[in-house]
Amino acid sequence: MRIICVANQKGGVGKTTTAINLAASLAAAERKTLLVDCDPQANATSGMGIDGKTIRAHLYHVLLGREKLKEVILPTEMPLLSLVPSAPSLIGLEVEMVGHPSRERLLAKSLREIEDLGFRYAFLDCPPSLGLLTVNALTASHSVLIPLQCEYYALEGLTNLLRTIRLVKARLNPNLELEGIVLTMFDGRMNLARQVEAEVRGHFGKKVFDTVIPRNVRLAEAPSHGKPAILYDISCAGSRAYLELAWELMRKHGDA
Amino acid sequence: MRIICVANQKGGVGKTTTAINLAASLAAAERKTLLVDCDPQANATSGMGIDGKTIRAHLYHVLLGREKLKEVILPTEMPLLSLVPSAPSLIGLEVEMVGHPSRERLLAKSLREIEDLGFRYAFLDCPPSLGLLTVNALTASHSVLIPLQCEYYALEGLTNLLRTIRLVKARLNPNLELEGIVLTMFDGRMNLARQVEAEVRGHFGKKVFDTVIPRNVRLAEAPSHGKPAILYDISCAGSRAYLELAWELMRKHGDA
Ligand SMILES: Nc1ncnc2c1ncn2[C@@H]1O[C@H](COP(=O)(O)OP(=O)(O)OP(=O)(O)O)[C@@H](O)[C@H]1O
Ligand SMILES: Nc1ncnc2c1ncn2[C@@H]1O[C@H](COP(=O)(O)OP(=O)(O)OP(=O)(O)O)[C@@H](O)[C@H]1O
Ligand SMILES: [Mg+2]
Ligand SMILES: [Mg+2]
Repeated sequence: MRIICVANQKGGVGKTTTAINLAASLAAAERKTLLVDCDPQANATSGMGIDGKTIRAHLYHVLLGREKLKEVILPTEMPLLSLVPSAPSLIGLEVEMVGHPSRERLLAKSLREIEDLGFRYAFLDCPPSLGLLTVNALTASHSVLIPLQCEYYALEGLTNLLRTIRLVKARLNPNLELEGIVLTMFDGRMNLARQVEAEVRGHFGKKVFDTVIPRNVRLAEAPSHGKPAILYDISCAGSRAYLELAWELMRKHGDA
Repeated sequence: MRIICVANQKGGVGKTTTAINLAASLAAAERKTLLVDCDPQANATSGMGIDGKTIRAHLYHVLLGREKLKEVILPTEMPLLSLVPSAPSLIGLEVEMVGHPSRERLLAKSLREIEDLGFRYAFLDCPPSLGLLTVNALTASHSVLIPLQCEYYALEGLTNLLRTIRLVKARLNPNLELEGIVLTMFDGRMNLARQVEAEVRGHFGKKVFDTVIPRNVRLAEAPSHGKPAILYDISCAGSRAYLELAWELMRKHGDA
């Protein structure tokens, strides 16, 4: 199972949209995939049509050691896509785990227990911060996928994010690599977007995925129907881009 | 001094853009205004053209009790607008203050010390979370201004935010009121935006500002020049909307 963390502390850059739609695209390509919602906002949970009030147990209970990860995995509308839900109570983890000796490794330990369930890929959707939840996700992952909105504040935040990734790699997870940077909400008519793209490709070269996710309102409409975009509208530019990104990712790992 | 907290745990909804441009618009209308950056991302600091490397001390040092708030206030390009900067080290506050008896009231205590400096308004720009920094800001404020992007996840998060505001009001700050909800990044051509606007105005009525902030690329370009939009391009739709919002806010408080 390749575990990929979708992270960026800058808010609203398309982390959840990328985690849901990339996971769904891989499931559509017959790869068994797990989506783990590591954000107390629980957007990946509601974006997949799961009603928070119906959930018995979620990631918070797993990280506190009260539930096994296997027990909280939910099916979704797509046969090859499963979800580990979250809920607002997950906010409490940071303070409750102060002083706990392996507070950063809780998620890594839980994910090891499900290695035998046959998932090819797992995506961890992170909250917009560099706190304990994101550190847990980075510590549990083989690689980090960074959605990057082509705007000033998002670009500025990249330095902090890369520094945090280096720290986690040095102290907690020596295997952690950069899966790549995905340009999101891209509108080629805007100078700002084209300037940021040129700067990022100039600086990070091959580390930036060829596939660019365009700004496409269908991607913003899909979560209100509780579906990934490829189930809501497979022909829209947003869905096509995520399907393309999934193939690019699989080719990279010799899985295409 | 009226202290207004700009908060929403949903990421990327326009908190920083609203805090900067509303504060700048009030300063342009001759009201002495303070902008406090409560986010470790320090976007309000860089968005005002301040280089993080040149800052001697910032909000983190104030909240730890090592510096007086008065000592870290910086001037900006606008004579009536001052800034309290922040920096990534602010992330450490949550863990360092565990167990501290008045960990939620640190900012309120510091702001009381500058009541005599003649600021008419102070705006607190919050990070995208409901952790200790946002709770400090809510506890220190007279009211909360909620920037709301007209999309599904942002609308969904409103319930959690309002619950947190009620909790802070009940336990930490009985004076806390809702200043209002500001619709941001609004694109009237999109059904989704119009549906969310109708739902929010239907549910919150007069609590929603009449002024709507349109999606306008000049607002996204201004921070790369280190200026509020009204200094970068006063005639653009974004600047005009924030100037209008400033007047609406002043009229509401009998200050126009
Ligand atoms: N390519 C796109 N085109 C148009 N809208 C998009 C696109 N990607 C995401 N969105 C919308 O933009 C908003 C922000 O995206 P999303 O919530 O996925 O970002 P995030 O990084 O997960 O946010 P947070 O930091 O709060 O977790 C959402 O309303 C989403 O539906
Ligand atoms: N009305 C607007 N039109 C176009 N772009 C905007 C508008 N408001 C904000 N932006 C841009 O959208 C992005 C998100 O806005 P901003 O950073 O202000 O949100 P935020 O809520 O402060 O984010 P965070 O949750 O990370 O603190 C920024 O790149 C900003 O320049
Ligand atoms: Mg998200
Ligand atoms: Mg911000």
